[in-house]
Amino acid sequence: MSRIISIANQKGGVGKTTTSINLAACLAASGKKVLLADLDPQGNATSGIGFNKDDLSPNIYEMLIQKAAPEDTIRRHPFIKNLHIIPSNIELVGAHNDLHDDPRKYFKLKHSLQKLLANHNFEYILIDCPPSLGILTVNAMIASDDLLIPIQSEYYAMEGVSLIIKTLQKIRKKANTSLNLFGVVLTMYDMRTNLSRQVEEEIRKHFTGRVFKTVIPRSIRLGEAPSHGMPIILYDLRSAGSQAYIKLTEEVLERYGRK
Amino acid sequence: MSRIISIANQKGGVGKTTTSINLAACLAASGKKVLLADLDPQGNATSGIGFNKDDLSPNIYEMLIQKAAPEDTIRRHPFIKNLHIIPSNIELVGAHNDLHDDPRKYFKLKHSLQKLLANHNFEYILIDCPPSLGILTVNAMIASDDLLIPIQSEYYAMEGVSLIIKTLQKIRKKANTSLNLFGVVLTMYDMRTNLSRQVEEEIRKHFTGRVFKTVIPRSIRLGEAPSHGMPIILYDLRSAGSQAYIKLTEEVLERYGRK
Ligand SMILES: Nc1ncnc2c1ncn2[C@@H]1O[C@H](COP(=O)(O)OP(=O)(O)OP(=O)(O)O)[C@@H](O)[C@H]1O
Ligand SMILES: Nc1ncnc2c1ncn2[C@@H]1O[C@H](COP(=O)(O)OP(=O)(O)OP(=O)(O)O)[C@@H](O)[C@H]1O
Ligand SMILES: [Mg+2]
Ligand SMILES: [Mg+2]
Repeated sequence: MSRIISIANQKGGVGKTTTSINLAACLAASGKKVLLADLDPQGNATSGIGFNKDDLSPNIYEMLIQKAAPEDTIRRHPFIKNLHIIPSNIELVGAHNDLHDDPRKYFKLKHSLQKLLANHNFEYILIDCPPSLGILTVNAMIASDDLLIPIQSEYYAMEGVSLIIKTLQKIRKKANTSLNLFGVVLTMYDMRTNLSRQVEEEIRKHFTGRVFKTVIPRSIRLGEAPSHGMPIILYDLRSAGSQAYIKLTEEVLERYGRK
Repeated sequence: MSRIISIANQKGGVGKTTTSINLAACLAASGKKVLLADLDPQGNATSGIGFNKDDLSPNIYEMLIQKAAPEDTIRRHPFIKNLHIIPSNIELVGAHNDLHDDPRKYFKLKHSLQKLLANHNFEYILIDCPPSLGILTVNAMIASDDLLIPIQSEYYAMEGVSLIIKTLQKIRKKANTSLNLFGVVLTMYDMRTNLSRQVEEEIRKHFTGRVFKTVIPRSIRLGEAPSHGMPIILYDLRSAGSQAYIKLTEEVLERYGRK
């Protein structure tokens, strides 16, 4: 039984990659077999957990344009044995033009992951999306069971939310009837400011019942961890950021009715 | 004599919009006639300085697809008389498909701004770009004299820089020989962390002579200002964020040899 989760929000810098990496690492460290798919040409998820994105071929781009079998793109994390990744790098920008005239262009990722799941029993596949609602993020949402939206506790973050919800509804109608809004997680929350509290109030009102109780605080250690190529639980386990992602993982598992 | 400046970086959330709004406002408040063009479908620059993006037609999308004359898209700021804006909203996402088969698709903005400058004497035109290197940002770089790159003082920010420099070089070779790397500005600098210092050292080494001396500190007031629809000089003039953007404006004017 496998769940595929897209971590998406077209607003930039809201914590998509940080949430993808740390939720994936925490799930893996809780004994779940996890695959993290980096679907951003920036390759931040790939480098953020310590891989060198420029010498990993085949990668997700070659998988999407069917130059490589999905099997062959999977790498195992050296320290966290249940954690695997499909790496990305700048070549992925090419997907846009390569797939433009292909009638199946929006279903490429879905087909690849289906092939992959025939041979691997990943319990969770997390997809880190780029900051746009273009062909890559649409591919992710069509391939997924669930959508997780990180929202920064800042003003602009609220403006963009209706956009991704509209996209979810459109995809649900046209291409993936079972795509579910799994939840919203507030990130970079600064306890000292009214702004964070106001945004939280507004978001909880707008998404009644779908906002995780756990809020990820702004924490310097979370910003430092990727420069060491580590998820936060390996970089500074007892930091506020790490404790928050551990709590979020517990909430995620509860929502799935699993321990 | 007019200068057109693109404010771009495909990494999300690095302070492109915050720099566009506040540099535009400070230049206008220094007596320069300024136009801020919002080229992001999120419309953050439009709402960040107090306009309602969903009831401003015609906007930049209609200008790009030539449904509206450039003249007709300009709005004047109610409080800062030298500041004007071409607003944006979600319709701009449509530009991608609308222009896809048009051989002049990458020159639309350049043509519109040239028409506009025939009748208006804007001294500075600032273009706020979305977090990608797609058709919109390419249009901006082809239309521009200068490129200003905000870089967040964080780990991932360094990874993406080579990408936008490659794009600059490609555009300079193929479409805009005079496009100049005007400068790099460090944003969200946190004096308390080593990470910010390390990123600053790395960036100043990498871009010798092109990084502005002024560094924009992380400042809660900068994050609050857009929720009041104001640039920082109207929201909290004596805050650290405001003082930094005033200093940056002085440096920008010095580089242009103007007072
Ligand atoms: N809770 C946090 N506290 C402090 N820093 C954070 C936190 N979450 C993320 N960051 C930092 O903020 C920056 C933006 O986060 P991240 O890159 O995860 O966002 P993103 O949504 O993936 O960005 P993009 O839109 O470019 O893909 C990064 O430098 C990251 O290290
Ligand atoms: N110096 C700063 N101090 C504190 N907060 C800041 C600062 N600069 C920007 N911010 C806040 O950080 C968030 C990201 O900034 P901004 O939206 O300007 O980035 P961007 O690069 O335009 O993002 P996008 O990639 O989505 O276009 C916003 O909520 C903004 O208010
Ligand atoms: Mg990311
Ligand atoms: Mg922006």
